[in-house]
Amino acid sequence: MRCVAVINQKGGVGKTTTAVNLGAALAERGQSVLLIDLDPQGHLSAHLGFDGRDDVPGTYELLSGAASLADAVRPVGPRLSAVTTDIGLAGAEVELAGTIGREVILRDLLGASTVACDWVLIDCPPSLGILTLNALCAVTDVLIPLQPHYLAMQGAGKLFETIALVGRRINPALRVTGLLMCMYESGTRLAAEVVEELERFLAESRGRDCPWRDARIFRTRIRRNIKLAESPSHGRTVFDYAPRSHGAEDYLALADEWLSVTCGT
Amino acid sequence: MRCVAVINQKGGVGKTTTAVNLGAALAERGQSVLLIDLDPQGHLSAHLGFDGRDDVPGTYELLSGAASLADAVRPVGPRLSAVTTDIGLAGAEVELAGTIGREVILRDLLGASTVACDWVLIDCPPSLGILTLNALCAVTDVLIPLQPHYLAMQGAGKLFETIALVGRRINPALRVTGLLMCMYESGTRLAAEVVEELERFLAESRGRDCPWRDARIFRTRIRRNIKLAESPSHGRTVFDYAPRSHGAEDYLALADEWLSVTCGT
Ligand SMILES: Nc1ncnc2c1ncn2[C@@H]1O[C@H](COP(=O)(O)OP(=O)(O)OP(=O)(O)O)[C@@H](O)[C@H]1O
Ligand SMILES: Nc1ncnc2c1ncn2[C@@H]1O[C@H](COP(=O)(O)OP(=O)(O)OP(=O)(O)O)[C@@H](O)[C@H]1O
Ligand SMILES: [Mg+2]
Ligand SMILES: [Mg+2]
Repeated sequence: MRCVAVINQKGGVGKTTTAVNLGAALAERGQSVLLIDLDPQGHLSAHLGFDGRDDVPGTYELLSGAASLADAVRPVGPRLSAVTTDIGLAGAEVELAGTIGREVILRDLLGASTVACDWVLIDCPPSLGILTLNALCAVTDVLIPLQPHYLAMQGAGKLFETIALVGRRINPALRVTGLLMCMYESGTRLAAEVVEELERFLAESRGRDCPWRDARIFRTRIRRNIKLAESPSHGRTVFDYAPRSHGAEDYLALADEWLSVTCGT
Repeated sequence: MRCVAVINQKGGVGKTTTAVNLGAALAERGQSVLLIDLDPQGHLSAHLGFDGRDDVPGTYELLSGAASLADAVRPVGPRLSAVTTDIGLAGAEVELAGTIGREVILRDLLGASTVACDWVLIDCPPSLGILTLNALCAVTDVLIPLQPHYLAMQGAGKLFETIALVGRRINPALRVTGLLMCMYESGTRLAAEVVEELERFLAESRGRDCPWRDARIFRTRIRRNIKLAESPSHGRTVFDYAPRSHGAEDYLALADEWLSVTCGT
């Protein structure tokens, strides 16, 4: 069971869309995948059609110890399952604030769990608070979705700083696997400039002692595609909603690139 | 001096782009406008080319009482000025948490100020925390930028609930002036569905005792336009960077609609 945090504190850059559809694409490729909604907005849950009105325990119950991982896992599709949530998870940020070892609650729950799967993908909230820190302490791989826009790049420094601190103080196994360009509009000067700046940053870090020394910008770019924005309103992944769309194509290509990049590491 | 909060807790929906370019468009129309960056991300400041490395006091100094509004205002263009900020503003959320009357600090500062202008536009962070509450307590008008996407609509209920609570408990003059469609891609079914759902919600609220009883969806829609995403990387408004673009056209049309809707109210 290998755990991945999908993280970027900038809002609206494609974290949830990536967690859902990369997860579904990995399942298409025969991997077994568990998605965890760690965002109090509950967008991953809403994307999959769960409205939080039933009695199945979710991420809040998991973190507060009221339910085990096995109790909270619910089926989504072939080889794909999820732990869902609603706005009540916002309470966990407050309740965990004073807890000893508050950042490693999720790590210990995943470590003790008997649930068997190949990948756990964690959709993080748009902040660097306690919930996101729990994800960074629990995983070995970090996937950073990025929108190739100037304002979206402003917070990148703070994100890498936070990852470095978690890597140094709590989770030395933490590695940034890659940066994913989302809502990519090829041919725009802006996208080319952003990619160039990132390539320069990563090149300078090669071989240095930091969690992103082996990180890459994925060759696969997720093009802007309205089907990716429509599929959540039908409670389905892009593979169920529009299997022949660019969106489905790009996330399947990403799954293939992800598997080739991560196997053997 | 009439104050407007540009607010939506969903990230990346066009708040900063709207505050900067509606502000600039109102200035083009002869109004005097002060922009206030109330987001610790400091994106409004970055959009205008301020990197926070000089000694001019900003929003943090304003809220902590270390500087008056007049000290913090810096010129941007003809009839356009700004109070800028950087990540240090995140400290204000923490410091204000235990302060008596923490939500009305900005209201009292704006009320006591001698700065003269027609409009103050406040760019809010993507959350409903203390900084956003300060904006809602300080203004009479609320402008809600929206991306016409399913996931972006999920949090609308919580936003209206927060506005209603501030209206009832602290600021009875609070009114939602309008909802603005940003990054609008006409012809998509999704956009039409979202607009329909919002029209229904607003129609049900007509005449009821709530801050959005007279709210409208602006006829002006801000089309997706790469020039709006490029202009921040040049530190300029869209009017300085690409005055003949759709982006400039749409925000000028919005300024005209804003002035016709608000004059006389
Ligand atoms: N490639 C794409 N093409 C078109 N629309 C997209 C694409 N990726 C995401 N979207 C849409 O853009 C919006 C933002 O994406 P998403 O919600 O996945 O971002 P996020 O980073 O998870 O946001 P938040 O920070 O609020 O959690 C959503 O409405 C989504 O449907
Ligand atoms: N109409 C538009 N067309 C194209 N790009 C746009 C448009 N409006 C905004 N953008 C771009 O989309 C991204 C999000 O916009 P913006 O930063 O204004 O949203 P925000 O709501 O202020 O985000 P945050 O919640 O992080 O403060 C930015 O990179 C911006 O340049
Ligand atoms: Mg999300
Ligand atoms: Mg903003």
